[in-house]
Amino acid sequence: LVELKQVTKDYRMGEISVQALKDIEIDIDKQSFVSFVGPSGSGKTTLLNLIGCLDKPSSGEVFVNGTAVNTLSNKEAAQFRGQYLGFIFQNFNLLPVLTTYENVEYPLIMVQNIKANERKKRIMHYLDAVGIADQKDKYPSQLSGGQKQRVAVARALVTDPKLVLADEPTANLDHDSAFKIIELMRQMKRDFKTAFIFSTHDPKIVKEAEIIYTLEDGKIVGKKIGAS
Amino acid sequence: LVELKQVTKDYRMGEISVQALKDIEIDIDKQSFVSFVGPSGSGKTTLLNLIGCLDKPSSGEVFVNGTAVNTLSNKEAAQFRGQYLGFIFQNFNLLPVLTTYENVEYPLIMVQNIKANERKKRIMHYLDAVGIADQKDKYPSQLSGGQKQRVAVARALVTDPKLVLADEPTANLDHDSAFKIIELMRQMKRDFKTAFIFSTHDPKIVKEAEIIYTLEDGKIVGKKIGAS
Ligand SMILES: Nc1ncnc2c1ncn2[C@@H]1O[C@H](COP(=O)(O)OP(=O)(O)OP(=O)(O)O)[C@@H](O)[C@H]1O
Ligand SMILES: Nc1ncnc2c1ncn2[C@@H]1O[C@H](COP(=O)(O)OP(=O)(O)OP(=O)(O)O)[C@@H](O)[C@H]1O
Ligand SMILES: [Mg+2]
Ligand SMILES: [Mg+2]
Repeated sequence: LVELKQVTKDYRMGEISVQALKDIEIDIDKQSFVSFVGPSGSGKTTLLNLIGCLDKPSSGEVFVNGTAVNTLSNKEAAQFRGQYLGFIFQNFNLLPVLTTYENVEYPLIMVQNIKANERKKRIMHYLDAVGIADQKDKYPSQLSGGQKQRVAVARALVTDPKLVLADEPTANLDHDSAFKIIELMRQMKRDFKTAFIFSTHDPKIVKEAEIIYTLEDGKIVGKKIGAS
Repeated sequence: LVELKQVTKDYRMGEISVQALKDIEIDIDKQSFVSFVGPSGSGKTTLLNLIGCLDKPSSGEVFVNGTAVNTLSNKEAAQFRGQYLGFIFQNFNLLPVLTTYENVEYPLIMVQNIKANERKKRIMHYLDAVGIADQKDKYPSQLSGGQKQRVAVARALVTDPKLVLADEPTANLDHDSAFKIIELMRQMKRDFKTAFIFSTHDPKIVKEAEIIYTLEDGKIVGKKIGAS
């Protein structure tokens, strides 16, 4: 499903080069709940961005669903993302000029040509599942931090993607709201075989993982089978 | 130190009025670690904004350090904040055109007229204490989520404020980074008698609290003495 071979990622800052990822080797085959953990700054978001086709490695190859995504043009990457992926951003990235409902509707219109009544059914299903149906007409600036986070979650899931990249999806949520999200993801894994790759500091999510990769300073320093 | 009397906060949305806070009564006297907990959307950020003079109640009074802050003009509120308060925002609110060092330096220049070498000592002290001294020349767009959060923490503390409002200050942090922050705050309470009011979902922070207020749907539904 996801494969990384000899992947590195450097950021150039004037004369200096920051090595955000060093010599990454990953092979995610049939596991559908994979979690990356590690200290702040260890490279989790950078790694998710490479798998999610939002960025390219400095060297090495990234395969998703058989496609060498590091070779795609920007246009092809956007198309690939729209078709197969869902991305929950660490800072949400909601469109400020769209309401909750419109933000979640956006990927359905942009990429998937779904009829209006079918769209509405789907959007309301996911808004209900994450507990923010009553916020559907508000703009992001009128939402609490955890409400924005849940809009980001609903938007990533509404297209029923093959693979969801979730960057700290519960960071701003209380216990109960977090469990709603986890339950929704469990249900999608069961019913649609959706695969999830998390970057997280939340032990509630790590507990669900089948495989846990530990990152430190841009390197993978550990890989273990989850308790679930 | 902080007193709220019959405070309400409504947000008007066209014809509808959202009651974000209803009939809030709070008296925080000598406790220096107070935590607000409650579900996403229950009103924690709204409450912190009122105490931190960033917003005004729809009715009722808010007293901080004896001053009726709900009666201050915008200019007076800004001055009051600069003199007594530190605020850690849920979404960080870093200035994108300033580096880490400059973001933390900002309140020292704007409000407190501290000499250059004394400023440098202080800034480096707090950057070290939260673990991001090596990120001092980067811009916010070049930082990880948890690094941005720690810049926000350092900036709020660098002026040695009387009262710190911390809105989910550890949401994006791993265990060890979160404990660095908690330890720094404990030390400031001990050495400077700094008072802290948290809004948080993090049990590590709630464990430190002397008083825990529970919010639900804009109301205070519980108040208990902390375990510490
Ligand atoms: N400008 C606004 N207009 C309308 N409603 C608002 C506005 N700002 C906040 N609200 C609503 O007020 C309620 C309380 O918001 P608040 O941000 O205080 O919650 P919170 O407890 O901090 O939540 P979280 O844990 O998710 O950060 C929410 O239901 C939110 O949607
Ligand atoms: N555009 C950039 N330029 C320079 N350095 C960068 C850039 N983007 C990220 N970095 C650095 O790369 C490292 C890894 O960042 P990344 O965002 O992947 O960390 P993370 O594991 O997601 O951290 P967190 O848990 O805090 O979110 C960090 O040290 C960060 O400062
Ligand atoms: Mg990150
Ligand atoms: Mg909040």
